[in-house]
Formats: sequence, C-alpha cells, structure tokens
Amino acid sequence: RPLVVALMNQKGGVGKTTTTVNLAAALAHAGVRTLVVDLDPQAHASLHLGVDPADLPLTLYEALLDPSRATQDLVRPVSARLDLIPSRTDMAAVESELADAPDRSARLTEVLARAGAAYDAVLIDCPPSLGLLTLNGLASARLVLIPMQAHFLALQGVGKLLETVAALGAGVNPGLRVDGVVLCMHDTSSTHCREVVDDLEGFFSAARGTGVSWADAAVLRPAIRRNIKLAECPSFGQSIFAYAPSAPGAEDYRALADSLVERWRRQ
Amino acid sequence: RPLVVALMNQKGGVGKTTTTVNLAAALAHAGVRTLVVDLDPQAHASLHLGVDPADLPLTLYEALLDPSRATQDLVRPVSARLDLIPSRTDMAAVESELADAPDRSARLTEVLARAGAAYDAVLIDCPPSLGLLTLNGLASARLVLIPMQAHFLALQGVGKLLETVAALGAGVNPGLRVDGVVLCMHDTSSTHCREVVDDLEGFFSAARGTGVSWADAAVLRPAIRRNIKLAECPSFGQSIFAYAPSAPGAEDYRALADSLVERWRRQ
Ligand SMILES: Nc1ncnc2c1ncn2[C@@H]1O[C@H](COP(=O)(O)OP(=O)(O)OP(=O)(O)O)[C@@H](O)[C@H]1O
Ligand SMILES: Nc1ncnc2c1ncn2[C@@H]1O[C@H](COP(=O)(O)OP(=O)(O)OP(=O)(O)O)[C@@H](O)[C@H]1O
Ligand SMILES: [Mg+2]
Ligand SMILES: [Mg+2]
Repeated sequence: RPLVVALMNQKGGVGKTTTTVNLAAALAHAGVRTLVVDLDPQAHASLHLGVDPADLPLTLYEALLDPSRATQDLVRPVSARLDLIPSRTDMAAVESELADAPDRSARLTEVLARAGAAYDAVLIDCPPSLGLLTLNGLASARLVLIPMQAHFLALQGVGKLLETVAALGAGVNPGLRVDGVVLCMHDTSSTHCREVVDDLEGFFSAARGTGVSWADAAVLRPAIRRNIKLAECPSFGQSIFAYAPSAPGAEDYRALADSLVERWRRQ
Repeated sequence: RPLVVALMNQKGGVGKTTTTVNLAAALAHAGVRTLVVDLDPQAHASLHLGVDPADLPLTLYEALLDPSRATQDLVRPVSARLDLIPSRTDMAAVESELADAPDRSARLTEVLARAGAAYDAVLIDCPPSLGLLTLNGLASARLVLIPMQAHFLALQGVGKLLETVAALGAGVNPGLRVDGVVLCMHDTSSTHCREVVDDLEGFFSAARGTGVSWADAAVLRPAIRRNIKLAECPSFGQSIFAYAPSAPGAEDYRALADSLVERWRRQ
C-alpha cells in the first residue's frame, strides 16, 4: 500500500507543483515507485511532466466523475518508476458537478484504490484553494506537506491553514498528519527569511505533545533555493533532473527526497 | 474624479499587494493624491501599510454591506497624499452575504463615490480569485494592471485571464481597459524570462487595432526586480520608500510610477 502525500497550500504560487513534480522525480531516481496525481484544473503538474492535457481522452476529471474508469489507461508513464494521473482544465467543473453526491469527498480515494495500488508513494498536487478538489486530496492522504516561501506575508496565513487542514481532515480523515513545511524559493542569505523560519520552528515545537494534526510537523530540510532552472524546465515538459541534473534546484530536491525517505522510514 | 486602477490576477503570489502598496506610495511621493483600497480578505495591503485590521471598527467589509457607512471614518491616513481603505478577514463572507443583492457588483463603486472623490488615483488590491470581490474591483475601475512573473507556468494563464477580465467587465463595465502587465520578481539576467516577456509583447502587439479590452495593453516598464527588501518591509508595516528608499525595489517602483504617470497623462 502506498504512502499517500498531499502537497497543499491554498496560497497561490508557493511551489506546490514544482515540489510535487521534482520531489516525485527525485524519489523515483532513488528507487521509490512514484505516482503523481494532478489534482489541479490548471494542469501544471501534467504540463511540467510533458503531458498536454488537451490531447487526452481520459484524465482525473473523468475518473472523479466515474471511478470505474480509473483503469491503467488513466495512468501515463513518465519515466522509470514515475507515472502520472493527469488533469485538464474542465476539471474545475467537478466542484459543482459532484456538489450533491454523498461520497463527493471520497472520489479520489476510490480512484487511487483502483489505479494507485502498485506504487510505494503517491504525491498529490493540490490546487490553490480549499474546495472539493483539495478536500479529496486531504481525504485520500496519510500525510500533508505544505510548500511555502519564508516571507512575512506567507507566514500570516500558516496558523489558519493548519487549523483548516485539521478541520477539513477531521471530517473525512481523522488519521491525517501534517508532516511539515517545504521551504521553496528560499533565500539562504536573508536574515528576514531566517527569522521567518525561526518563527515556523517555534510554532511547531510549541505543538509537540499536543493532539493537533501538526504535533509532529517540522520545517523540512534542506530548503529549496531559488534557482531559475526550476522555472525553466516546465517549459520543456521535464523535471529538473532531466533538464539540469547538476543545478542547485536538482541538488536541493534530491537532498530533500533523501531526507524524507529517511524520515518516513523512521515514522 | 480619480483614475481608478484595479491590480488584478487570480493567480496567487504574483505581486498584486506589493505592487499596489509600493506603486501607490511612489505615486504619492510624486505628488499624486492616492487612495489604496484593500479588497482582499487576507488584508495584506492593510498589514503592509501598518494597519492592523483586527483593531478597526469600520473597514471595507462594513462599507460593502452598507455603503452609507463609507464616510471619512472609513479612510485611514498613511502618509502625505497616501490613504487606505482597510480590509479584514471576515470580508470573505461578503461573497455569500451579498449573493442575492441586485446591486452586488456595484457596491465598491458606491463606496468610492462617497469616500474616494478627493483623490487623483485609486489603486485597488484584488484578491487571488474571480469572485464577487474582484468583480466589484473590475466594476469600479477604469484600468486594470496585471502583476505577474515572467515564468512559463505564469504565461499559461494569461490568455484565459484576459478573456475573463473582458467577459466579467463587459457585464458590469464595458469601458474597462487592460492597461498592461507589471513584471514582478523579475530576473533580468534570465534568457527564459526574456523569452516569456517576448511572448507577452507579441501577444499584445497582435491585439492592436482589434476591439478587445487589452488592445492598447503593454508590458509596462521597468520590470520590478526581485529584491528581498520588498519582502521584508511588510513586516514593518512600511512601503519600500519608508523602509529602504535606495534599495533596487524602491528604484524600480519609483521608475514604474513615473512611467505610468507619463503614460496616463498621454492617454
Ligand atoms: N525554487 C524555485 N526557484 C525558481 N523558481 C521557482 C522555484 N519554485 C517554483 N518556481 C517558479 O515559481 C512559480 C510558482 O511555482 P509553482 O507553480 O510550483 O507554485 P504553485 O504553488 O503550484 O502555484 P499554484 O498555486 O498556481 O498552483 C512557477 O513559475 C515556478 O516555475
Ligand atoms: N520584487 C519582489 N522581490 C522580492 N519579493 C517580492 C517581490 N514582490 C513580491 N515579493 C514577495 O512575494 C510574496 C508574494 O507577493 P504579493 O503578496 O505581493 O503577491 P499577491 O499577488 O498579492 O499574493 P496574493 O495572491 O496572496 O494576494 C510576498 O511575500 C512578497 O513580499
Ligand atoms: Mg500548482
Ligand atoms: Mg495580495
């Protein structure tokens, strides 16, 4: 049974897609059979992995509406040990189309039961919202990772975000745990960023031993430094490892993957 | 009568708040009497200008629900020639609370008629969504500026964004014009970024002479370079001009303000 991880943050542009794709590619390189689920109607994870949603007859959209369609045809191979369940733009309609279905938050769980069993890890790229799609992501996951930037304005939302994950999760998935924060687009030389990281670490240590879903969360290491190569490779439909394997962005996501494998082994 | 400008992009974290606040501060320095309207329940523009939404009895939220409350008490002075209509977190409820009001998209226009008349320019910081709040922003504006990053994934959404602005605007404000794109967090040394900018400029020149609302839009200059000072100053409740007036971020927003004043004079 795979470890299912939701990469989630309702704030936009924080690095969810970049982290889902490159962490998944790094895990695959490290021998972990990995499935990426593109849960975002923007379909950026699909584009990032060289899959044009417009060309596909069967995507996550169709499978959420009818999970019996979650066969092997749903899954696109990307590279050795790395597969993708793609999205497409129309998936935005799923929120209204499933609004009255009693099992509307369990659809992705069902899709993964049918199409996700053969993997060691499933990474879910969530949209920048707290709607039905993200709820499906949280319902089907065991762990949540929160990509964010170590900036003052980003910090403002974190407390509220964690409470929302706890509230959403409690309804549909009481076992859900927030594993930690992935620092994206990080400026290692900035005092301001270091202070924001200190605040985050203080926030998490204060939660230790309490019953909250982020009680064992950490600021995960290493931080991912800003590296223009990470913004370029989506335009070639490649992970950073295919595009620029010795770039700092590749170095950082590889090191993060290694530290997560170790952390998840010990849990 | 003021020039009303909406800073809008439904993508998150692209520089809307940073641009609204620092462009407004630069305009005020240049002699333009400027009002910032915080249309985002995140209240980041308010925080950025040193106003804690939690302390205020009267914010844009109350005024949208009852525009007769849009008196001088609604407006907070920030500095010479720079004022703010603040937001607060509960304003997120306005979307459902006004859902059945026939004039629900005209509320901000009414607020500005009462409280915004004495300014040369009104800059509206929109939330990262296409809901009722953003619709109010578009209904009350004459121009739209679109902050964005010159990255591949950001480019993917632009065509759709412009069509959405045109569609939303057509219903409530047929005279609305997209004045252009503000390039934020820009990497001047990156070939990739230059290519994205070329694509944007090609897109706009192809629209010249057509009837679309972005027919006269441009990539506005200069681009705003990435500068950590711009991420630091919100934590002190200051614009970049109060915090670090000789930083590159101040230089760029000052130059952008000057070029916009010139552009708007000629229009
Ligand atoms: N470490 C980095 N260095 C440079 N650019 C980065 C880095 N991480 C992400 N980016 C770029 O920043 C932008 C936002 O990142 P990304 O799309 O991963 O965020 P997101 O949270 O998935 O956004 P959304 O909320 O729209 O889904 C993209 O253009 C991406 O290529
Ligand atoms: N030129 C820049 N250099 C460095 N940091 C910047 C720059 N512009 C913006 N930032 C930082 O990037 C983050 C996102 O910017 P900002 O909050 O202005 O975006 P936004 O579009 O208003 O976001 P939202 O969609 O959440 O309203 C903030 O932490 C901000 O301080
Ligand atoms: Mg994304
Ligand atoms: Mg903002």
